[in-house]
Amino acid sequence: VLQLKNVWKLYAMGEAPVKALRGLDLEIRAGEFVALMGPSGSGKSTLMHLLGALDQPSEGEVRFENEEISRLDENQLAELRGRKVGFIFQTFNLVPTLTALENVELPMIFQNVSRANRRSRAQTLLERVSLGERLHHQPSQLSGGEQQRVAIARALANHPEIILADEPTGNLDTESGEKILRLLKDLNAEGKTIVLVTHNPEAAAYASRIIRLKDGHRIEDLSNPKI
Amino acid sequence: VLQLKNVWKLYAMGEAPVKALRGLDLEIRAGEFVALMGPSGSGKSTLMHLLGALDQPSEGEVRFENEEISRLDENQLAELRGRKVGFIFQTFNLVPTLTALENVELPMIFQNVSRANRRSRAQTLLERVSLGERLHHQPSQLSGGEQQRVAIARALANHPEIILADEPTGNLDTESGEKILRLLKDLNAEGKTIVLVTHNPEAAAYASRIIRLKDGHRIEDLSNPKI
Ligand SMILES: Nc1ncnc2c1ncn2[C@@H]1O[C@H](COP(=O)(O)OP(=O)(O)OP(=O)(O)O)[C@@H](O)[C@H]1O
Ligand SMILES: Nc1ncnc2c1ncn2[C@@H]1O[C@H](COP(=O)(O)OP(=O)(O)OP(=O)(O)O)[C@@H](O)[C@H]1O
Ligand SMILES: [Mg+2]
Ligand SMILES: [Mg+2]
Repeated sequence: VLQLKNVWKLYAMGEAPVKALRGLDLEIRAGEFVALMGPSGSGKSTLMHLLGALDQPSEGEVRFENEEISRLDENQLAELRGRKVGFIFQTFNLVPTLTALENVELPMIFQNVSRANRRSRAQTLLERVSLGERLHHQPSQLSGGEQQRVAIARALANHPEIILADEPTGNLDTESGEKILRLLKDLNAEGKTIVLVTHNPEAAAYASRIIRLKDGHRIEDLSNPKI
Repeated sequence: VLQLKNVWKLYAMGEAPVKALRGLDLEIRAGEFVALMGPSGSGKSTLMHLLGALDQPSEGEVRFENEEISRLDENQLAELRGRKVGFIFQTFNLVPTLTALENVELPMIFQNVSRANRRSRAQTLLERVSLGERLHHQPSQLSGGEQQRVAIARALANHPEIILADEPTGNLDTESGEKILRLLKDLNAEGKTIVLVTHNPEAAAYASRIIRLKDGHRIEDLSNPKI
């Protein structure tokens, strides 16, 4: 469902561009649970932004359900993302002026979900990540791990088929983190495709496949022996 | 050097205030290396902001080197913090329009360090956290873990006696994280006082004392048997 062929991503920086991804080939099939690991700066978030059609490659092809994303315009990309992809950003990217509840409702407004349905689904999702008592807090009125959990709830709002989670447990204690990983595992059991960036080998153990990046290259791609 | 007596911190929220800290008593002596742990939302960052005199308690006393911070005005607090405290924020709080180098130089400008000294110290610190090749990147041109490392380098700029690190390794791979923890351990060996918030028991093992919070209470306070 997600395919990369000879993908390069360069960031222009003065004289020497940063080569964040160097000729990456990758295929992720529907229903897989993939963990993406690698050192800080190795290209994981860059790869996630391409997989989520949030960014275009500098070279090479990115195919999303067989459609090449470089052939789609921004409206088509936004429509595809809104319906099919749930993105949990490494830096949360919550809307600072909206409450937790409103942040989770926002993606559903774009999919024309009725107000009553939106509100009840947002509350259910926030309770599922143990934030039932923080519905009316804005991001600045929440702890780091609480903001992260709002970002997780928001990503699940439209029942996406593909969930791209960029380090979703970095700010959570072990118990809260395991609760999120079990939630992702349950969604995968329902057939959702999951790509999880993590630095924590215990989190990666929830996946059935572990891909390792280094300096923009894929240096390892193994099925998880523990599964 | 840092003392709390019956400290409460309430956040006003509609009808029912959030009681983030409830009657906390705590003493941290000069030169200690303390790890602060506890579930997401248990009050760790709130406590760190009080220890760093970035915020005032709702009730109770916070003493910084025997001075009660509620008796100091904002200028005196800023002066105290600028000279004595290095703060690594959970959400980095880098200045988005400045490069990595300029972000690390900024605290030294307030302490009237000469331009040449500022520049060379900032570069030395960024090289020490393996960012020598990213000096001229702005935060939006850096990965999550790279931004975190800029925030760490910045906190050390003025040779602070007290380092308050709120989850400094959350976005780092194991190797980069261990490098930072060893750096903090070295600074502690030089006599610096360190308070490290972490969710990772392996990071907490670097400390000589582990304090656990739950719902705004201190529920455990043990010297680390492994040390
Ligand atoms: N400005 C605020 N207004 C209202 N409530 C707040 C505010 N800041 C924090 N809180 C609440 O106070 C509680 C403690 O927050 P704090 O940031 O200290 O937690 P924490 O232990 O650092 O959590 P984490 O591990 O997730 O970072 C949280 O439940 C949070 O919702
Ligand atoms: N907009 C940009 N402009 C210039 N360089 C960038 C930009 N975004 C990222 N980079 C660089 O590209 C490299 C890859 O960044 P990326 O965010 O993909 O890393 P990462 O693997 O997610 O790291 P982390 O684990 O620290 O989050 C980094 O070295 C970073 O400095
Ligand atoms: Mg990243
Ligand atoms: Mg916190």
